[in-house]
Amino acid sequence: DYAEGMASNYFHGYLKLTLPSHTGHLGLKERIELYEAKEKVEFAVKRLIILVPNTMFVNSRIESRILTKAGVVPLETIVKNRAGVERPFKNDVYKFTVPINGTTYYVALEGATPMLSFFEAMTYQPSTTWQMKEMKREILLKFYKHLKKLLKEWPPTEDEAELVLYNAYKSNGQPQDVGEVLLS
Amino acid sequence: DYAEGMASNYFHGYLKLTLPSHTGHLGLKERIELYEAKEKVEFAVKRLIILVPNTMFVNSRIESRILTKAGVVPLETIVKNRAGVERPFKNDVYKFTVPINGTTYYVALEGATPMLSFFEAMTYQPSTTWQMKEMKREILLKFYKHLKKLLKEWPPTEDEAELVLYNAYKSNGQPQDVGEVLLS
Ligand SMILES: Nc1nc(=O)c2ncn([C@@H]3O[C@@H]4COP(=O)(O)O[C@H]5[C@@H](O)[C@H](n6cnc7c(N)ncnc76)O[C@@H]5COP(=O)(O)O[C@@H]3[C@@H]4O)c2[nH]1
Repeated sequence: DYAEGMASNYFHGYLKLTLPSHTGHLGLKERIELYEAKEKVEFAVKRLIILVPNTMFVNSRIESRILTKAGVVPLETIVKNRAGVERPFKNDVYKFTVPINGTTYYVALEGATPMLSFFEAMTYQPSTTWQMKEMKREILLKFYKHLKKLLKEWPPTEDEAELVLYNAYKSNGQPQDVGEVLLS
Repeated sequence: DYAEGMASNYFHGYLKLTLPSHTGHLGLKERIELYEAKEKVEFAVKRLIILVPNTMFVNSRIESRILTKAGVVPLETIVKNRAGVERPFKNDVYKFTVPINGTTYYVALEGATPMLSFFEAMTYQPSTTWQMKEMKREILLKFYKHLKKLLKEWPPTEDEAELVLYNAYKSNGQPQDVGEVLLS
């Protein structure tokens, strides 16, 4: 199945490879704890937050009234030998611009890249049928459910990522603010 | 179709993004030419060589009697804003350990990662049916053909990559040497 295959490639080619600790690098939780100690900050949650908007499209730069990357150091890049390349994997960190109960919270955040690549593929192909577009919602939900299952059933990844499924637009047609989605 | 979808994600999420020149970075050909001028070496071909073995499996480190990465500088890393992350993309360079007509040739080389992730997914799942395994060859060929088509039909990528489809084992059961595959 196509949607489950995308979830599976994302799990095997990226999340399972980089989130848990392996010989050669620390797991995500530990990298966040090191970051907190070094930068003297606090993360809202010690997991990778993966945005899964219903439009499948995440901007190249995440824009929000209450989140910023300006002046925020990324997580330490890890390098894995993958198919002949010493491949770098990097996660960026954002911080809330509004304190919550007096604390400025930080978060490791990114969009679900397979969905973005799929969106681009569908938009690029003139022959994308209306059926494919109809199936977009079904593909999104299958991807989300299968990915959730894979992460949960592999103990080393179980607590390392959090998928956030949301509507990219509010009912009034205005774009949803990612920061507000995270706070809700 | 799943195989074509993987080729399409590979094209949109990686090759189309990184091979041609874009605002912010040079195309692969130009990066190779800069490298040649700086390191005073010659590349066998000014393209990214993408290995597509019939086993779908490429070792984390490519092993060959006649190719080495030891002491070889990689291509310059490029950074692209992708779904909220300033993501690094890096290509490694190998050189032939035997001169050819008196020249030591260099080559930008890597395995087709979507095939590797797919292979891992199939091996991980206890429920992978024998039908899936039967389909492996079909999936491989469909992936290869569709990727070739996508690269060719987008002029900025047309001459930037070369797919090398080959048998991972010789007819006598011995593993095929990647370096020898490239020379043949
Ligand atoms: N956010 C994010 N950061 C990453 O570093 C990363 N690396 C992979 N992925 C996603 O995981 C999945 C499995 O990866 P795989 O390597 O099999 O396919 C990848 C891989 O074959 C190729 N590719 C992408 N980035 C690179 C890269 N830096 N070097 C080589 N190949 C790459 O193009 C495919 C599609 O990439 P994305 O569409 O960005 O999403 C991938 C994919 O959905 C990532 N997602």
